[in-house]
Amino acid sequence: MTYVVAISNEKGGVAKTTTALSLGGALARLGKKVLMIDLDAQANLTLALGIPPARVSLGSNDVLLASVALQDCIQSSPISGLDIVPSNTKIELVEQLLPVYINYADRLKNAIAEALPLPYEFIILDCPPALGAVTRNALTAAHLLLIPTQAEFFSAYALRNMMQMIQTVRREGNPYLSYRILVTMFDRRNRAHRDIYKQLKNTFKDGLFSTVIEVDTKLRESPISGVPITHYTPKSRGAQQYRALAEELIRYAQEK
Amino acid sequence: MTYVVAISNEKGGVAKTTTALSLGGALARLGKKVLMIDLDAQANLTLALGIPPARVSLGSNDVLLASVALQDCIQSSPISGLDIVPSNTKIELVEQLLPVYINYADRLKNAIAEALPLPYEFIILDCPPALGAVTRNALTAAHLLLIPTQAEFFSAYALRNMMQMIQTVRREGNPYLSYRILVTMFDRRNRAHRDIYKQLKNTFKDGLFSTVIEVDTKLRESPISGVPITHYTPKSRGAQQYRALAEELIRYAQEK
Ligand SMILES: Nc1ncnc2c1ncn2[C@@H]1O[C@H](COP(=O)(O)OP(=O)(O)OP(=O)(O)O)[C@@H](O)[C@H]1O
Ligand SMILES: Nc1ncnc2c1ncn2[C@@H]1O[C@H](COP(=O)(O)OP(=O)(O)OP(=O)(O)O)[C@@H](O)[C@H]1O
Ligand SMILES: [Mg+2]
Ligand SMILES: [Mg+2]
Repeated sequence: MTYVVAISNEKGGVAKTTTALSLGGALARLGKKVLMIDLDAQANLTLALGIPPARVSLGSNDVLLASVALQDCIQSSPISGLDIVPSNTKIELVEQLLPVYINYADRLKNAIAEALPLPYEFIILDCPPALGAVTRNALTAAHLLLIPTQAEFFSAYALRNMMQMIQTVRREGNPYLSYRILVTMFDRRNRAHRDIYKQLKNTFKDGLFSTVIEVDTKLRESPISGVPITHYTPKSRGAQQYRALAEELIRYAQEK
Repeated sequence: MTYVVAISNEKGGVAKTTTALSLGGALARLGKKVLMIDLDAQANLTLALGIPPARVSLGSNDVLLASVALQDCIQSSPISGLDIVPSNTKIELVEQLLPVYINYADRLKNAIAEALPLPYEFIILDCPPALGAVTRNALTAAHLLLIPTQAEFFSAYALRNMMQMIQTVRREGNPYLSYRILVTMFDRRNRAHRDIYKQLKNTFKDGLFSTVIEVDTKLRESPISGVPITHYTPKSRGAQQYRALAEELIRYAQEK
């Protein structure tokens, strides 16, 4: 069984890519085989695994737009157990061109279904900071939507649009989509962070992962070396917290 | 003369909205009349001025898509000297529908030109974290592109796409577009921040504002009260740094 996790939030800069990279690394360290799919024109996940986006020939936009088979776009990464379908910056066109296809929201889901069986226990989708056609594809293809959120005003507000998008996707193509919110870049010393975190727990209850990711400057540094934090500084707080998240995700996926 | 400043960066969470809000507030405190235009579906700038996005009737997408006159979409804000054209979440549709118009990139530029003369010395455009049709409109309408950037790996990398976008816009509709990079959320104690800031100065030289905005938790709090930092805590470091930025911008606009 391949479990698909979409990492998405319309709010920018909430650690979507950092979570995809770190969670992928942590799952690989726990012996899981993982496929990452970079759906963002910024190609940050591709870059963070040491792959120059300008040199990508077949990427995720070829799967979405040109119906290239998913298997043909998979590259290995420097991390054992971790493969990637990279992004190339042409994906900006995808936002404009995808909606001309009938049932355009199903293209990624169908591409994954046609590629099965795949040797991966997890597929992780890194999304752009928008709720457009590409993110819609990711949510339609996913079992779980993981929503990274900062404990800050604009980020908390963004959850309204995300909840609406989940309702739309459940109605129109993926009735079993579930979600979990992950609080990221948390600073225990900051009163506003503590207050908003309490509000999120009150509002969303079990909709929150119990793991919280705190601020750790090592998480900023690991992409520069082209590796996840779990392979950069395995004993750091960031690596330990993302390992705890990976274990929580594995338990969650098994229950479903 | 109305000077138009677009605040844009494909990278998410680099303080585009915080800069629009704070710079607008600082210019108003210096006696300038300012119009803010919220071009982001997240409607964070609208929200930060205390206007509930769900209650917006005429917004920026009506200017872009339905050719409603700009003047008809202007609302006053709680801050004297600061008006706003709010955003409503329908702007997601704008990304998909705008490209069907001929010369779609000129629609905002033409809407502003048709509304002149306007009683504003500055117009500030807050953009979504993407380089799509809406951002293209903002850059075509602007005299200056202000690029907020964190001194971090992914943010610095995003500048490549921004530079390419500037070249495209200069070729196709706005030959005099200039740009200035603003380093935001800077933490002097962080070695990676200091290193990347040095690299940005070496690469971009005069392309950087001399003002740097440091981390200040008051900047996270002011939007909750619906006011810019200059009206929330005028003596805070954030308010002082954005006031210095406003003075630098006024000097820059006068030279041009
Ligand atoms: N826990 C953390 N501690 C410190 N820095 C972090 C942490 N998580 C992420 N960062 C940094 O914050 C910035 C934003 O993170 P990231 O780019 O992963 O967010 P994103 O949601 O993917 O952004 P975008 O919306 O542009 O796709 C990056 O520079 C990253 O290195
Ligand atoms: N100098 C600063 N010090 C501390 N926090 C800051 C600072 N500038 C911005 N922030 C906070 O960082 C977060 C990101 O800022 P903001 O939302 O303005 O970025 P943005 O680029 O507009 O994001 P998006 O890409 O989603 O539009 C917000 O929670 C904001 O309050
Ligand atoms: Mg990202
Ligand atoms: Mg913003």
